[in-house]
Amino acid sequence: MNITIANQKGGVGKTTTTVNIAAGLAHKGFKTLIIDTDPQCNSTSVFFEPHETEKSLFLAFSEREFNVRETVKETHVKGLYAVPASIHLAKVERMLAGEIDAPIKLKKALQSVTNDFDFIMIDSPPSLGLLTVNGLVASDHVIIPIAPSPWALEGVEDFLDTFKGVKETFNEELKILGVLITLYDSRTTLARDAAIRIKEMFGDLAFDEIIHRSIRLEESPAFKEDIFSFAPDSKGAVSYEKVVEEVIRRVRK
Amino acid sequence: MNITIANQKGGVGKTTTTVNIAAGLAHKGFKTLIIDTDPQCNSTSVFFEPHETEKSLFLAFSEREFNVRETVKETHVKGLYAVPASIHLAKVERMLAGEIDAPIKLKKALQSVTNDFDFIMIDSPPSLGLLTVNGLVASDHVIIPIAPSPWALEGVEDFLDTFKGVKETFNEELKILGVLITLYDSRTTLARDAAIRIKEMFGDLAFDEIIHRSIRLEESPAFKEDIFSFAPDSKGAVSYEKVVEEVIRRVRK
Ligand SMILES: Nc1ncnc2c1ncn2[C@@H]1O[C@H](COP(=O)(O)OP(=O)(O)OP(=O)(O)O)[C@@H](O)[C@H]1O
Ligand SMILES: Nc1ncnc2c1ncn2[C@@H]1O[C@H](COP(=O)(O)OP(=O)(O)OP(=O)(O)O)[C@@H](O)[C@H]1O
Ligand SMILES: [Mg+2]
Ligand SMILES: [Mg+2]
Repeated sequence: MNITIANQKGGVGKTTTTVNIAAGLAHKGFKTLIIDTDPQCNSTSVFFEPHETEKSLFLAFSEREFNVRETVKETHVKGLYAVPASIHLAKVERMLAGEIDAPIKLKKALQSVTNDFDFIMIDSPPSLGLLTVNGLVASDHVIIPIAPSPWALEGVEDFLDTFKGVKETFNEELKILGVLITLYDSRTTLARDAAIRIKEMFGDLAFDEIIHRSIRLEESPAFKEDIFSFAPDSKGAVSYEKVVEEVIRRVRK
Repeated sequence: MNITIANQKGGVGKTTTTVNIAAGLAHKGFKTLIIDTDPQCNSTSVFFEPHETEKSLFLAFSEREFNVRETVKETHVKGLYAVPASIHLAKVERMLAGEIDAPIKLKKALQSVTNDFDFIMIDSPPSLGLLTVNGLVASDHVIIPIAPSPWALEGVEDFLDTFKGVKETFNEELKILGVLITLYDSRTTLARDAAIRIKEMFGDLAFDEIIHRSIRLEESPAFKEDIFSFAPDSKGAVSYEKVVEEVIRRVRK
């Protein structure tokens, strides 16, 4: 089951959500692979030091024949694996401009490992460019994290256009698994109003669980941990665990 | 005086900083122009409705001969003008792949208006791609907003590589005007430690003033206002005013 986490707006919790849903699935016994497609390597850096990641996902775009297994690394979380990103991914868009198979490179690369994992979670950069499109083409589902701010809601329309374009052109099976409200600050009417609009816009697609702003969630990457290892009793861990359970329910439908 | 606000990390306050420094300069009597280079159009949407912005900065990249004056619009803030972005800017990187003058398109487009304005503030997308490079090539200075999180500090090295590359290849005069700590949450040791590391790393380049997390700053774009119009007595307004005064001092050195 391949799931992309995407939203072109910056800093809305894509990486935090990818890392914690993936870790949560691994903790529940599902063999899970994180694919980091962001040249900024944020999900990579939670698990690995820079010198540990010489072979990266960039090879999926630069090589004719590429077996992604060469780049799969074990993390310190049992059952959780990752393919690291690298800064070289930033060149992919101009490198492959005009190449007809540019949007399906990741899908092709993942075919050799799809049966090795229960879940493949793909983290996206803050753009609607070729890297995000590759993630969507390679996925069964997409989860859209949305922070309850005015700019966040404006961007959703553009995201849905890209989603429909990919579905129509490359991947009829692609579905929105859900919309996850993140960085929710219950003290502000701004957040409450935005959450209401998100729930109106998406109905049942909106996850029941909302991820509140939490110091533990913000700190855990500094300690190179997912939230379940770092602070298992924290509100952030309890919330992401509920999201993981919801993800499992929804993919089984 | 052309100043780019840039940092490839998402959601670190680039747009909030561009809009509020520009508005602050205009309030002090400096004729100021905002250039929005982000296809997500966040600074554009603070001042304009979508239907108001048919002619956008995209023309600077798509047209051979282009007078940016055709796209300059007055905002509701006296002395503050803006050139709107558009979603079409997302195509610029692949559209101009391989064109030798791709990095200097914005610089060329702005030459006809540089003398009309005291300050031109350029908002950047969350990437180190062609749009951000165009902003840096067209600028005298760059301000780097940094949010005090572990991922933010990791990205600074990559940003400085791009900065040095632009300086060496296209724009010897480009300087870092300053590094602005944003989204600072004084309750967390994470923020305090990161702020210390940022000050160690950048010394006098770090602005004395730190922008704290503030509900008013987050709300003001929802009301289509800059912080000085929206909440002039708020901590956010006081802080950004101090930053504006510091910017004026530093450009005069
Ligand atoms: N629920 C939360 N509570 C507090 N901080 C959070 C929460 N979720 C994410 N953060 C923090 O907010 C910042 C942005 O989150 P994150 O990097 O996951 O977003 P992103 O969408 O992946 O960003 P980018 O667009 O740059 O890839 C990070 O510093 C992260 O630690
Ligand atoms: N000091 C602050 N206090 C509270 N909220 C803030 C502050 N600065 C910015 N924000 C909010 O944080 C979010 C991200 O800020 P902003 O959009 O300015 O960052 P950005 O770097 O321009 O993002 P992007 O990378 O997507 O362009 C926005 O919802 C904004 O309103
Ligand atoms: Mg991320
Ligand atoms: Mg922005």
